[in-house]
Amino acid sequence: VADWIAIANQKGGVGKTTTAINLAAAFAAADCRVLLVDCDPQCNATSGVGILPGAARPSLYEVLIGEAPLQDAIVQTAFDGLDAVPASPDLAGANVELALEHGRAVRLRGLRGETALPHDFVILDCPPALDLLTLNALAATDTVLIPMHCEYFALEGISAIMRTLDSVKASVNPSLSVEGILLTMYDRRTTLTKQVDSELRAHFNGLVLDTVIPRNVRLAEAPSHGKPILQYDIRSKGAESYLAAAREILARVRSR
Amino acid sequence: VADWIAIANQKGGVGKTTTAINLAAAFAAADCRVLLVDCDPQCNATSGVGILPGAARPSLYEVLIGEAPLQDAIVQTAFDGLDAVPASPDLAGANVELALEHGRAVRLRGLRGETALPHDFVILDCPPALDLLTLNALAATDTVLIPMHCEYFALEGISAIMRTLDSVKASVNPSLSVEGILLTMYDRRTTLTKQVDSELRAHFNGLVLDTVIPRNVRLAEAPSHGKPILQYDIRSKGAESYLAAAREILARVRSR
Ligand SMILES: Nc1ncnc2c1ncn2[C@@H]1O[C@H](COP(=O)(O)OP(=O)(O)OP(=O)(O)O)[C@@H](O)[C@H]1O
Ligand SMILES: Nc1ncnc2c1ncn2[C@@H]1O[C@H](COP(=O)(O)OP(=O)(O)OP(=O)(O)O)[C@@H](O)[C@H]1O
Ligand SMILES: [Mg+2]
Ligand SMILES: [Mg+2]
Repeated sequence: VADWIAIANQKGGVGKTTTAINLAAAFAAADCRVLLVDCDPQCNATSGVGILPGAARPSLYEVLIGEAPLQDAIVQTAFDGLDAVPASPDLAGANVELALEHGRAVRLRGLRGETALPHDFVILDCPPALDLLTLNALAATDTVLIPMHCEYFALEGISAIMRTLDSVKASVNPSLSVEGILLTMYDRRTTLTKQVDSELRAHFNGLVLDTVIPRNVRLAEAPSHGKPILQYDIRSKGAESYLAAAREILARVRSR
Repeated sequence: VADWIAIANQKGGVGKTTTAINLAAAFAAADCRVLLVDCDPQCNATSGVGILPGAARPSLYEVLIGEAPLQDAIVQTAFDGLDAVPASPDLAGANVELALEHGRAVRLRGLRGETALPHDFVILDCPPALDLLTLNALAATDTVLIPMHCEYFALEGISAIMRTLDSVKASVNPSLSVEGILLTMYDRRTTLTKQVDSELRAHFNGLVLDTVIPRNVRLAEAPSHGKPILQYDIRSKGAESYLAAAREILARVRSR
């Protein structure tokens, strides 16, 4: 049975997609079978693994509106052991189209129940909003990994996502829990980073992962080649830190 | 009569809020009367100018759902010449609540027509989505300034926002135009930045501002003090570059 992990934070640009792609690839490198689901109409996770957005049919859009079963949307990527359910630009319409439907937030959760997947992990990349697409991912998942950079606006937003998680847990997904908080684009040299880091560890004791992801330009270069960092530059600091994060999360998952 | 400029890009974390706050403050420092409107339920522009989100009533939420006129939501900030219409967390509900209403995307445009404002500029900060809140800002504004960082995912997203602008222009706001593209968190040292920069200037000739905003940690520190960069550290590179951007935009606006 697969472990589902949603990568979510409504604050924009904190490294959700970069984390989803590179964690998924790191798990695949550790011999797990992994499915990366792109729930964001921006389609960044889709293009980041080399799939042309809108080209692969059906995408998550057709799956959520009930036109295709989940397994028909699964495609292989060029990275061994890593499959993906691509997003398409149409997904932007799902927020309005689903808004009127009964059970709109639990579509993906229902599809999970009906689909036998061969994967060990399912990683869901969420858009920068607490919208219906993010809610579908939060209702379907086992845990949530929250990427954050150590800056003021990201710190301000953490209570909003924690409140949303509580209400999803109370309503449609009672077993939902926080996998952890992953600090990204971490710059040891600034006092701002150190201040926010210590504030986070004080407030969310035990949730903040020991592994932090440093700022590393190779991580920003990799998506333009449609490759996870392990394929693009395995010797980079970015690859090292995502392998370490994957090891730490695997240990957390296995000890549950 | 005020010039309205919306700061929009559905890509997350590209510096929309930082640009909205600091451009507004730079215009105010140049003796203009400026109104900063926060259209993002994250309330970052609100707290970035020292207003506690949710404390000021009414907020933009009550204005959009018709419970308060626009002028009742205007508050003064601690920065001379800069007023604000604060956001509140309730604004997240507006996307669903307005979805069923007739004329949902032109609420703010209608309010603009009914309200005599004493301001020279109205700057609108948008959320990281092409949702109803962003559409309201795009329908009401004269021009749009698109902040972008020179990275692959941001480049991928530019066609989505240009498509949205075309459809808003064709439907509800015929005089809408692009004020410019502002490159933010610009790091001259990386080849990625140079590659994306030259690709942008080739595709969008004349739209990319000459001024770029360098990565500068003082810009990330200022919001935790509730102050624009001009108040927090006027000698910083961040303050210098936003003053230059304001001068360049003022020249563009005045020559129209
Ligand atoms: N550790 C890192 N070092 C350097 N650049 C990074 C790092 N992590 C992410 N980036 C870059 O920063 C930008 C933002 O990251 P990303 O797109 O993954 O964030 P996101 O949270 O998914 O954004 P959105 O809110 O738009 O979905 C991207 O251009 C990405 O390549
Ligand atoms: N030029 C800069 N140098 C350094 N840090 C910056 C710069 N511009 C913005 N930042 C910081 O980067 C982060 C993202 O910027 P900001 O929040 O303004 O982006 P945004 O596009 O408004 O994000 P969102 O999509 O969530 O609304 C913030 O923590 C901000 O303080
Ligand atoms: Mg993303
Ligand atoms: Mg913002």
